[in-house]
Amino acid sequence: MAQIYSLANQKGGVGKTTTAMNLATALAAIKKHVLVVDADPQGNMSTGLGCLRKNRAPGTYEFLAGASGAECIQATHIPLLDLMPTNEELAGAEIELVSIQGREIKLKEALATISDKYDFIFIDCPPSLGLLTLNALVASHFVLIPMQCEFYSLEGLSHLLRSLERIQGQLNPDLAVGGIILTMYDRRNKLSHRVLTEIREHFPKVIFETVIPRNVRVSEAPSFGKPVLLYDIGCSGSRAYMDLARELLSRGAPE
Amino acid sequence: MAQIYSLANQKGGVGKTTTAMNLATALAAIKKHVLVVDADPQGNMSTGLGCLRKNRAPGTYEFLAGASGAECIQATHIPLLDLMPTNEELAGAEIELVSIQGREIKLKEALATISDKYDFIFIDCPPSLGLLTLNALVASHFVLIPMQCEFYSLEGLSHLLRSLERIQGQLNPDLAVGGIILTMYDRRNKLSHRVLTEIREHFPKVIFETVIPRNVRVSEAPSFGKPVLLYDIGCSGSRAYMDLARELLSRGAPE
Ligand SMILES: Nc1ncnc2c1ncn2[C@@H]1O[C@H](COP(=O)(O)OP(=O)(O)OP(=O)(O)O)[C@@H](O)[C@H]1O
Ligand SMILES: Nc1ncnc2c1ncn2[C@@H]1O[C@H](COP(=O)(O)OP(=O)(O)OP(=O)(O)O)[C@@H](O)[C@H]1O
Ligand SMILES: [Mg+2]
Ligand SMILES: [Mg+2]
Repeated sequence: MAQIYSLANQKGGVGKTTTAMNLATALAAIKKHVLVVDADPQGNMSTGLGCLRKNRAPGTYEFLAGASGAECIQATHIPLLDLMPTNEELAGAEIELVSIQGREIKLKEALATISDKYDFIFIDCPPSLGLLTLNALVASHFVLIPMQCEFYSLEGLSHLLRSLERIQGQLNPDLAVGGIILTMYDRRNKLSHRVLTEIREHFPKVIFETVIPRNVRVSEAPSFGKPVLLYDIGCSGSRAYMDLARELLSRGAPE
Repeated sequence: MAQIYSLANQKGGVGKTTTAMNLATALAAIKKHVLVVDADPQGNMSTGLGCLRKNRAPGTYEFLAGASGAECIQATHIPLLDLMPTNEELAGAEIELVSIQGREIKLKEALATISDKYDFIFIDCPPSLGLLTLNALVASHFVLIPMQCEFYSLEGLSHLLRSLERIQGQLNPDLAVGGIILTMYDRRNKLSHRVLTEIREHFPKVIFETVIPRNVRVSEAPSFGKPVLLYDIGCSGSRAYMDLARELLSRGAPE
């Protein structure tokens, strides 16, 4: 039975895709069977793992519409890491789902048919709290919240936590907040430090100890279709993501 | 008759809000009457212009539902710059609009009732191509595309331009691409330079000459409820936004 994690935050550009990809890669490296589901019509996860545009269907859109896991999942060049890719078609699902019975549980039902094949499943969400993100959260045991050390990110956090409480109350009582992950931290920058201190003060139990630094190697990796862990294992970004994976494992064991 | 600009890009965190706010402020400083419409449920534009959470209704949500401009628009502490604020309620509009007749032209119709009061209207869009962004694009004469100098941003551009062509073909033949604006440029970083060169090569007529540098003063300004132009007029971010406003005016005169 896989542990299912969503990477969610309606604020854009905070590191959801980058974090999901590198956590998944780090866990596959220690022999866990991992699936990443690209639930963002932008398809950045699929690009970052080297899946060409022409090889993305069937993927998440078809899976939501009832196609099997075997048809929609493909291997990546990373052993033990599988990908469910997506393309822009998925954007249509947000509108098509609106008038369907049980629209929030489509992904949960579909993932139940494949969850025993994996130890971990990571779902990369788009920057919104629409039906795709909602499906991901209803299907998940944990939600991970990547956050930039910026003011707008801080502002959006309280709205996100309120939305999660509503989802826990009405649609998925098992959903737990797996943690807040600070990304693109720049120690030379006062604002970064202020946001870090503020979050540590207000959410001491929820924030991960590991902070991901801003590191240009992380942003170079996607153009080579590789996670930074494979592109440059020795850089500060990679070391931080390995620490984060270790911390996730030490927290993650369900009670 | 106002010139209406949308700031759109489905990629998150590329500088849509920051660019809309500072262009609007620069134009108000040279005595243009300007309105910014916050069409992103995150409400970052409203925050960045110092509008408190409790003072955001009626705003964009009510305006789309038929309330008057007078009710939904408020002055800011910047002379000649007005704001139509928003809060999370607006997220509901995306779902409510789906089943309404003429769902794509609601904002266009509403803005027509107030457009003669302004020289410029800027609409800040959420990081998606859903019904809120669609409404903004159908209501606009120009679309401005802020883009980070990063690989995922480059990737999303071709999808965005294809979507704009479809909108020009079916819903708004008057919509012109006002330009691509490169943001958060870091001259020490090879990737930034590669993306800049690539865009200048592929879209020579569309890209703005002015490039906005990464500048920490820009990201500090929102926590004071001010655009960077007011927070620190002398910093590199402010100077670049003033250059951009001048370039917009020299380009902007409709043929
Ligand atoms: N630690 C880091 N250091 C430097 N750049 C980073 C880092 N993490 C992410 N980036 C870059 O920042 C940008 C935003 O990251 P990413 O795309 O992962 O965020 P996201 O939250 O998934 O965005 P969206 O909201 O559009 O889905 C990307 O171009 C990425 O390469
Ligand atoms: N030139 C700059 N230098 C440094 N930081 C910047 C710059 N421009 C924007 N930022 C910061 O980067 C983050 C992203 O910018 P912004 O929120 O304007 O992007 P956006 O495209 O509106 O995001 P979203 O997709 O979430 O709406 C913000 O925290 C902002 O303060
Ligand atoms: Mg992403
Ligand atoms: Mg924004």
